[in-house]
Amino acid sequence: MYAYEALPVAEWFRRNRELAGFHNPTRALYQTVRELVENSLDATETYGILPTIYLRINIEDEQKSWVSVYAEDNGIGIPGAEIPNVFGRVFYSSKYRIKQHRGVFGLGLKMVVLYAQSTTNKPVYVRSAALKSDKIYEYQIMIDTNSNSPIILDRKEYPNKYRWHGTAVKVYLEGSWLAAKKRIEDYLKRTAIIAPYAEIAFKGPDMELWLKRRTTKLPPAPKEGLPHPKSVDVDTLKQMVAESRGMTLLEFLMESFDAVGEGTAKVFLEWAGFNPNMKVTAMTPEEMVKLVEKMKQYGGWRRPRSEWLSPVGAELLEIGAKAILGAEAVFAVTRKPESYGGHPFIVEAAVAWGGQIPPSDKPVLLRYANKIPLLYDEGADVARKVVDEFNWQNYKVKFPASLAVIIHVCSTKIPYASAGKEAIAEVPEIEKEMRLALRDAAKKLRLYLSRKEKEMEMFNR
Amino acid sequence: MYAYEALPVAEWFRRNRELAGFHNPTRALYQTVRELVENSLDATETYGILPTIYLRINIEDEQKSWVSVYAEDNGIGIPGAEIPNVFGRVFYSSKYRIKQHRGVFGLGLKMVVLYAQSTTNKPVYVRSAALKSDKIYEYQIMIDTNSNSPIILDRKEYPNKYRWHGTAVKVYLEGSWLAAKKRIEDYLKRTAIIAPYAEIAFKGPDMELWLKRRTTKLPPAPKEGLPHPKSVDVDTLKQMVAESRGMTLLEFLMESFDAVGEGTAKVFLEWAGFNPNMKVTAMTPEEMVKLVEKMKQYGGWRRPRSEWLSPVGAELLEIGAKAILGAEAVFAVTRKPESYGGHPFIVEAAVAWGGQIPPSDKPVLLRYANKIPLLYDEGADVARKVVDEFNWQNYKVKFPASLAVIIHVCSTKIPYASAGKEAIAEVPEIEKEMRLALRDAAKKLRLYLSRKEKEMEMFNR
Ligand SMILES: Nc1ncnc2c1ncn2[C@@H]1O[C@H](COP(=O)(O)OP(=O)(O)OP(=O)(O)O)[C@@H](O)[C@H]1O
Ligand SMILES: Nc1ncnc2c1ncn2[C@@H]1O[C@H](COP(=O)(O)OP(=O)(O)OP(=O)(O)O)[C@@H](O)[C@H]1O
Ligand SMILES: [Mg+2]
Ligand SMILES: [Mg+2]
Repeated sequence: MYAYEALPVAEWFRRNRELAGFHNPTRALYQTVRELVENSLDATETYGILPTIYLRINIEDEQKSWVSVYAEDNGIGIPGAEIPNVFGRVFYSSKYRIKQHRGVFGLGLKMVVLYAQSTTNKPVYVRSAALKSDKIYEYQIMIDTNSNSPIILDRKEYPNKYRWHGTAVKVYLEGSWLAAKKRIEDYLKRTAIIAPYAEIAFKGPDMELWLKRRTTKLPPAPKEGLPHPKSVDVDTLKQMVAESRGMTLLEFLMESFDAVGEGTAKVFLEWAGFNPNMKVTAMTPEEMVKLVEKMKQYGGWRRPRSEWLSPVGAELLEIGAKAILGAEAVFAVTRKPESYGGHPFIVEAAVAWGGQIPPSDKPVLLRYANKIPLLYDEGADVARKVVDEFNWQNYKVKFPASLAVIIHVCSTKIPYASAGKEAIAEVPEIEKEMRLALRDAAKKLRLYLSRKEKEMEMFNR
Repeated sequence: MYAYEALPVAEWFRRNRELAGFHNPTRALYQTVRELVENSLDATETYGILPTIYLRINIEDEQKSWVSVYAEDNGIGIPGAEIPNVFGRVFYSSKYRIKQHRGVFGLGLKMVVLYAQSTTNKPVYVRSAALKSDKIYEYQIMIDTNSNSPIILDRKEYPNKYRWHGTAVKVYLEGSWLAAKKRIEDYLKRTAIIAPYAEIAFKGPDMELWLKRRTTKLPPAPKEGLPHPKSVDVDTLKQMVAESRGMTLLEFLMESFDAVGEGTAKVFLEWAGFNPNMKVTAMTPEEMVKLVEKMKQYGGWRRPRSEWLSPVGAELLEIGAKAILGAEAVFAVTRKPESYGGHPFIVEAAVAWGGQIPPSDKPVLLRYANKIPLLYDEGADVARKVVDEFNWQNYKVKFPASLAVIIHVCSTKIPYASAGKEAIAEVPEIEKEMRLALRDAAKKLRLYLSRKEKEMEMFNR
């Protein structure tokens, strides 16, 4: 009755792994591929490197349904001393900052390692060299779930003769290849649509897939941003003040926040009833609460800037969708940046028409968040709702039609519905932008279809 | 580029609070009510106490949209020394055992406290006395998110003159009462359907709701169970072996697992090729992997027992549904225990017909997991799929119809799709049982409708 227990964080995630997408051997194999591929794309494109990714799944023991997954990239690599924590410590990441990447939680690799060691009892094998590193490092690592720290089973380092940089990872896990195959294939193709600048060579037990690089143009690499005044709460403000090193309130606002110049800061502080020259660290807790409240209420802030975002852009979307879907025509739109709760976001949409797209009674929907294809939980995603409620008749589309819709949301804070990153929770500002993006793209389709109709009429006279 | 950071667990959950249902002021208010009410029900019914719960929501500051939530119960209470960790330490719980409760994560209260302190900077106020406690303890607590430990702002204790036992909690948070009102009302009514033995008195800013106790019959209190041989993985086995205090393999199987008698253990160990008299701690890691693999493959285990489950039962389901829905007739079914992955589960279903249920084109679906009403993410829940695919025509139901369907899954391990516990992930064994339970309940409805038809015919002659 009164027996309480504290669970260490790594043990908690091992026991509740379905929250991160590791429900069963089928989902776990799919999720392992996702975590490795998304890390590789984050380690390349974000730093201006054209991604080249090798991915291999082998059946290791049919009877036990053990498979191995191997992923290798040409990214920035991981410094030798950091490899143990990167793979062996839950909530260890380089992505806890205001900048768009696919990774956000600092959990992905650790879930892969926890699932692998819980099912096959084998370590993860890692080989990596950072940019300009003289050495290549190799490790075998497991996680001590009691202390949330890496267990190093083996460690090697040797000269990096050919100036290689990148990361290679191999894990052994219980996985159902046949049940997961279709989803994995789908995931990789959808990745090639949104990232046509990536080259992905996949080899599975009974199939091969080569997704060629369709363009060498990369989307703009996102910069690192500052929080917008509307996005902070009291605890966050306390942490920022602790790092403010003796600034005045005026300096603090100008230096630590996005979209706050000297003029705006002065006007705001007067409106809010604060002394601009007071030392930030002299604020009482009540004054901090008041400051946060006023920041949220103030209507005069500039919009959050969007340099920290990295949309795909209409041109690349069109290249990707045409190449992979075999569409006759693709119309893409990138909306202007908007924000919710102080977090900037951009919605992009594309409609792909005809060609090899199979006709169906409702549009095929390809959902993306920060360039990650979302395949599961479509019913819980606001994008499905937007596409189903859209009035296609106004845009000359009658069903069955060969129509695919791509909806991509990018943001410094995607409101995921779960740690498995499979659906976007409902946020009114995002939903509105999805509708508008879809409308803009559909208008272009309507124009194309009317022109085609006219040509057909001319032709048939 | 190579700057890594480790986030403390409490800080990580504070930043990613939408994963646990605290997306915005509306959802956070709803989720706070859920966490407090579910804890109170776990602290009463599970120990054979008829629940009496007072719940109050007050507007504290209209302009800042600060509200307070107060919940008081007559449960087993919390020992004084445990109160700080219970409220101030993420992953601290009495429910990390094989037994059905609503709570499973050891996170609920901490999310409430983290959200409250992040928005209003106020502590949680707690008053509690355990059963037979001479004293009543009062605390004011916040969470230090760097060290994941309670900050005690105030502590009092005084004599427990009237032998009270229970827990009272008050928090101040940013919450949108008007936006959350409908869901909170819905949630409390759905709680009263599944727990007609509970008395819940709610007072909100502009409404009152008194859910009377409809019966003094309580469902069977669940016992505490052992893991089934099919439900363990390698890491879990390692932990169990570490606690086995020098047993032989034979003793270990008989003592530490559910549904394993001496006979079964001997037969299994022979089949699997293990020496029954070997000391468990002498097993190598490879042998442990082999043991787990053989335990999963062995077809001769008995089914997992279900003493650790606590279904509602057809009788209580009918009482609850009739009283709250105002149905003309209710037909409920409780299926026999089944299992998935070694975890026992039971599915119950009820169909409520006519009376005050408004007619609609598809059945109203009331979903429950371990007696928790699930209101959000219906699209991601397998129960919605089962009800929509059901062939109602075969059961004399034509739409629009006044029909409500209740589906309840209870298990020692509900496969939740997220930490907010709003939807059940797809597990084939559970889905199958839902279909069968729905069929059984619908058959009873069909019988009732045919009889009614006949009576009408007789009447109209
Ligand atoms: N292929 C890679 N190349 C370079 N660095 C990598 C690679 N994979 C992972 N990393 C580094 O390891 C860190 C941890 O990766 P992990 O997948 O666990 O978390 P994450 O990507 O930050 O977030 P998420 O849990 O959302 O995936 C990353 O932040 C990144 O710095
Ligand atoms: N009203 C209450 N009466 C008695 N004990 C309580 C009460 N509320 C909470 N507790 C105790 O505090 C512990 C922590 O509660 P908390 O809600 O944080 O986690 P949980 O209920 O175990 O799991 P979950 O995160 O799924 O809700 C519980 O396990 C229980 O032992
Ligand atoms: Mg990652
Ligand atoms: Mg709880």
